[in-house]
This record gives sequence, C-alpha cells and structure tokens, in this order.
Amino acid sequence: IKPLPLLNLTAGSMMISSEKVAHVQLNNPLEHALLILVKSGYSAVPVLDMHYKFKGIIGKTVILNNVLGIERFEMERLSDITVSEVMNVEVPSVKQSDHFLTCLKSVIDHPFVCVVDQDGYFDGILTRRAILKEMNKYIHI
Amino acid sequence: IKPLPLLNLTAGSMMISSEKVAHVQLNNPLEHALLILVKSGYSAVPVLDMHYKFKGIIGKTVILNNVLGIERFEMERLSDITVSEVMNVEVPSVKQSDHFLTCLKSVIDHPFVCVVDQDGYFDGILTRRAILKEMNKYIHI
Ligand SMILES: Nc1ncnc2c1ncn2[C@@H]1O[C@@H]2COP(=O)(O)O[C@H]3[C@@H](O)[C@H](n4cnc5c(N)ncnc54)O[C@@H]3COP(=O)(O)O[C@H]2[C@H]1O
Ligand SMILES: Nc1ncnc2c1ncn2[C@@H]1O[C@@H]2COP(=O)(O)O[C@H]3[C@@H](O)[C@H](n4cnc5c(N)ncnc54)O[C@@H]3COP(=O)(O)O[C@H]2[C@H]1O
Repeated sequence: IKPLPLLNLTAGSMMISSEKVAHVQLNNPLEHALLILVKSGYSAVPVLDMHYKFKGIIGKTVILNNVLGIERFEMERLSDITVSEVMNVEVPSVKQSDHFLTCLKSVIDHPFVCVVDQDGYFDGILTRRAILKEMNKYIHI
Repeated sequence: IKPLPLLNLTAGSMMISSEKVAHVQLNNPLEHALLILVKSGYSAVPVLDMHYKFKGIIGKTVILNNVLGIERFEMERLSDITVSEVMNVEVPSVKQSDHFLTCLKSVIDHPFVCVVDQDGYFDGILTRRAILKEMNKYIHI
C-alpha cells in the first residue's frame, strides 16, 4: 500500500464533470424532475439555477413522499409543485482542489456530493463509486 | 496506515443484520413494494421468499419504469404486477466470512450487496457506507 499517491488525489481528478451530469432546474415542476430521474435512471440529481450555480439535490424519495396521499399516489399534483419547494439544500459540497481524505469523509453519508468553485458554480459531482474505485486500485497488495 | 487490521475485517462484522433490513416478499404487488420503499426512505431493498432466502433486489427506478406510460405514470397498474416479475436478480452477494477486499470490490458497482449463508439464507446487507466508514477509520494518519 502506497498511501501518499492516494491521499494526494483531488476531487477535480475524480469527479464526473458537469456536462456528463443529469440535472434539473430550480423552477422545474416535479413532473419534469421525475421524468428526468426515471429516464436517466438516477435516484437523485443536482438542482442548478439558470446561471448553473449549485442549489440543492432532488430525488425520487422526496418527490414520491410529496404525492403520497391517503389512498394512492396523487401523480397529478406533480405539475403543481416545483423542485425549489421540496429539494434538499443541506448537502455538503467540495472544491476541485480538495484532497482524498476530505472527499472520502464527504461521501460517508451521501451517495454523491457536488463539486463547486468559490463562486458556487457547478463543476461536477464526486460519487462514492469514484472513491471506492481509487481505494480498490491503491489497496491492492 | 495499518493495512492488516482493515484487510482482516469480514462482511459479518460490517453488515447490517437481517432484522434491521427493510425488505419485500417475492409475491408482493408493486404497490406494496413501492409503499415500503417510500415509507422506509430507501431507494432499493432486498427481495426474500417465504423462507427468507435471498432472491433479488427491487427499487423505485424499476417500479416507476414499469408504470411510465405515454401520457402519465399509470400508478393503478402497480397492483397488477408482482415484485418477482420485475426485480433485479443479477446481484452479487457475499458470505459473512468474506474479507475486506472482496467486500470492497462487491460494492464498487452496487450501493449494497446481500450477505447470504451457503444455503442462500439472508443474513444481512453490506452497504457502501459501512465500507467507507472503515476506510475512514484506518486511513487516518
Ligand atoms: N446508468 C448507470 N450505469 C452504471 N451504473 C449505474 C448507473 N446508474 C446507477 N449506477 C450504479 O448505481 C449506483 C447508485 O446510483 P444512484 O442513482 O442511486 O445514485 C447516484 C446518482 O444519484 C448520482 N449520479 C451518478 N452519476 C450521475 C450522473 N451522470 N448524473 C447525475 N447524477 C449522477 O450519484 C449517485 C451515486 O453514483 P455512483 O456511481 O456512486 O453509484 C451508482 C452506480 O454504481
Ligand atoms: N434512513 C436513513 N438514515 C440515514 N442515512 C440514510 C437513510 N437512508 C439513506 N441514507 C443514506 O443515503 C444512502 C443511500 O441510500 P439508498 O436508499 O439510496 O441506498 C441504500 C438502500 O438501498 C440500502 N439500505 C441501506 N440500509 C438499509 C436497510 N436498513 N434496509 C434496507 N435497505 C437498506 O443500501 C443502500 C446503501 O446504503 P448506505 O447506508 O450505503 O447509503 C445510504 C445512507 O448513507
């Protein structure tokens, strides 16, 4: 095991860059967000504003929670609620220059975190899979 | 970094044991499965048969894919389809005695894997979070 090369990896070198990341916009109705999620196959994706600043995360869980009525899932309500009303804003983010340990800690409780620059612009996402792949490379004896 | 203690960890010591794992049964209708998923908050859970043998995994993605019609999500169809008809059966599993490296490799492409005994009985699940927490403990300098 050679620890130093692993620990010097940065978020920027491990992230999926923004053009490859499925996302939704702040003012999209949940109906549009759920279609994006089902078609992309992802359980949750970043929410950006019209300037591509990172604003939060929206997922199938919170969307379905919001339409679960007493008797049935009231899917018609999806066009009446916007992403900004229900998205999760308490989401940690990292910078491209952050090193491996910071990145590892950030994904312990989150399947992915967003990589943002100092002005809050969205650079990409750092996934648990990327972290686990690097560990697998370096931990081999 | 002390590699040996980390590499000697077994799936059994890191798993969430079966009584704490939300799951559904093979013959449940998708309507029941989706309710379990939304109420537990999990995006996917194991599918067991009536003898508690591990059979597959069911998640919100595949359920929603199955009811997405041309015009809308046809939620009424959820009571007509059973879990066994749509679940994902190509899911790796590990044994309680498997060591850390085997466990790490198994979660690179899967948020969780099931821990089963030699007869296929369900012992628990091994999550990416459990693996990442151990790495975080041992990788500290
Ligand atoms: N189309 C696909 N092809 C191959 N494998 C797939 C896949 N979709 C999902 N997976 C596998 O399932 C894991 C969980 O995906 P999930 O959508 O729940 O959770 C994902 C999703 O919420 C988000 N994510 C990943 N890639 C994304 C992208 N290109 N755009 C938007 N969000 C993404 O990051 C989370 C963690 O991703 P991670 O890669 O660690 O882990 C992924 C990956 O191992
Ligand atoms: N109620 C809760 N409290 C705190 N944190 C929560 C949570 N629900 C989800 N999370 C966080 O979100 C991650 C992804 O959850 P997800 O449901 O997509 O994906 C989960 C879910 O499909 C399954 N899973 C985890 N615990 C489970 C359980 N007790 N029963 C059934 N399935 C479980 O394993 C996957 C990976 O779990 P992991 O712990 O690595 O990663 C979890 C965890 O970090």
